Amino acid sequence: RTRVMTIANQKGGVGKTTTTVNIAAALALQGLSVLVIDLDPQGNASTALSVEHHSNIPSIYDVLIEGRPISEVAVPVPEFEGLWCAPATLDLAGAEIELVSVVAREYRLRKALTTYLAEHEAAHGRLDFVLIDCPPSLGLLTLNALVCAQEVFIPIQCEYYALEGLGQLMRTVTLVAEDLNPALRLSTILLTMFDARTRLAAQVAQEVRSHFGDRVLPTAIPRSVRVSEAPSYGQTVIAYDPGSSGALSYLEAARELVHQAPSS
Amino acid sequence: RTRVMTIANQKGGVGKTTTTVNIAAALALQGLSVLVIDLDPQGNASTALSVEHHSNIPSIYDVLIEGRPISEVAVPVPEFEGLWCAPATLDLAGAEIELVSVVAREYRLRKALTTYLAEHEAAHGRLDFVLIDCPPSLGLLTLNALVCAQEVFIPIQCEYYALEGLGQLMRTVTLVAEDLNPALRLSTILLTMFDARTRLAAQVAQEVRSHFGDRVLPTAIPRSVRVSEAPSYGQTVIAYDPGSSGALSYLEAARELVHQAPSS
Ligand SMILES: Nc1ncnc2c1ncn2[C@@H]1O[C@H](COP(=O)(O)OP(=O)(O)OP(=O)(O)O)[C@@H](O)[C@H]1O
Ligand SMILES: Nc1ncnc2c1ncn2[C@@H]1O[C@H](COP(=O)(O)OP(=O)(O)OP(=O)(O)O)[C@@H](O)[C@H]1O
Ligand SMILES: [Mg+2]
Ligand SMILES: [Mg+2]
Repeated sequence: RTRVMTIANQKGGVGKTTTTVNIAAALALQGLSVLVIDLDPQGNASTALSVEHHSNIPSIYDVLIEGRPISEVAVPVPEFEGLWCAPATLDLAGAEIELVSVVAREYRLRKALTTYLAEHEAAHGRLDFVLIDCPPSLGLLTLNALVCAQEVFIPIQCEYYALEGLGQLMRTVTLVAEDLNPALRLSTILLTMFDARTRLAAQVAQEVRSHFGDRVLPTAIPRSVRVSEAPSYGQTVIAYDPGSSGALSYLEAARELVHQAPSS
Repeated sequence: RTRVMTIANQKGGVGKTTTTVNIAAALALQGLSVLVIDLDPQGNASTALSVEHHSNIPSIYDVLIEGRPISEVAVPVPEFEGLWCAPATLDLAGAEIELVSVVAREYRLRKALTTYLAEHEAAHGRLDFVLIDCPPSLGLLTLNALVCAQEVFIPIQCEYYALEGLGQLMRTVTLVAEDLNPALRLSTILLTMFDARTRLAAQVAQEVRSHFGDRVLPTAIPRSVRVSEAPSYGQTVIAYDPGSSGALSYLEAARELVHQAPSS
């Protein structure tokens, strides 16, 4: 079965995009086949994967608003064999308001992905993972991702504000599971930008691990400037500096993700 | 005249809230009177200012959706004489969708603030500054703030992704100035989380200064763990550790803001 995961957290700047592209790259390096869906109008994931996303490019906006098939939008990522990306363009910023009055507005992405999974399987073999990068809000774009996925993957920055928004995120996941997508569950949490020198990071990590137990991947991603340099070269940190602490920890986290006990 | 500023940037985690509360505190220490409006459903600004914001508290949600006056919502901030805050509660998360079909939906905040500025002046004297903290999106909450303000204040994190979203933000400011609020202009940019040890931060800062000229405040805010520790004590860094590099640079940036040439 293809694992479809939504990388979500309405708190901004916690490492959603960085996690999506680096976990995807790490999974591809293990020989798995992966689709990244960029659902953030800023298109940061498309940038990090060096996938064109200026406004004339077919994009996820066309899928959501005009019903265009994902097969016309998804492109192979040059750097990694088996990695595909459905890019976001700027017009996606208007999608939230445009979707409000559309019929079955929360199911648009799910419908499109169901069709695509069958088509991709026939053409290239089964996809192992689909990772959906979300914008920092709980609006109709993130809702579409939550309805589409079976799993929620939450990156949590080791900072105080990161804890404040978790309650609201958990309530939203519960509501979606009750009303729109009974298969949805919170399966994975990853601690990001962990700075071992500060007490604050250790306190936040401790609090998250005691609250969420083994849903928190054992590996925490350290804060490292190599990680934040990589997108300026249109690369993941795994391609930019494979021996760096950031790259090694994302490779490790991806292995833990693959071997997670399914019932967690 | 009261300077009404929107602290906006749809990129997440760039220091909008940290800038709003610390600039507000620094202005209050100079004897100015300031109102902070928290327009982010996460309520991070309310937290940092130790203002209660659980769901039964009158909040900015009531102002936007039910037309409640700001005078029933704004409370004095305990730590700083002359500093007030209109808090955000969680129900604000639903406001964007609720506002879509409301008449004059972009003008709700502006109408409420115009009334409040007159009331506050009669009761406590003229407000010198109003700072509006926005969520990381360009939806109806940020639009309300842009229609309400005369100035846009953009915090820019010294990271690569920070440059990507600027074009979209500028276009939105231009559209609002053309169609909804002709007085609106981009007056101030502040560089945040500047890490002097990295080449990336220096490159981003150089690019922003060459592009925006003297609208960029001379002081850049350094990355400093004391800044991120402060909110866990319900404090601004100015109250938490007044001698720290973060506190001193926010005090300096606030002085520069007050003495900015009005025509910039
Ligand atoms: N481990 C890390 N070490 C250092 N910097 C990091 C790390 N992870 C992410 N960053 C940087 O932090 C910033 C925020 O990360 P990112 O953009 O991935 O977060 P996000 O949650 O996707 O943000 P948004 O809410 O805007 O979508 C980026 O500039 C990124 O390069
Ligand atoms: N100068 C700084 N040094 C170190 N950490 C900082 C600094 N400024 C902000 N932070 C931390 O970085 C994180 C992001 O900052 P903040 O929440 O203010 O950004 P934001 O733009 O308001 O985020 P959002 O988009 O979610 O509203 C917070 O955890 C904050 O404590
Ligand atoms: Mg992102
Ligand atoms: Mg904020």
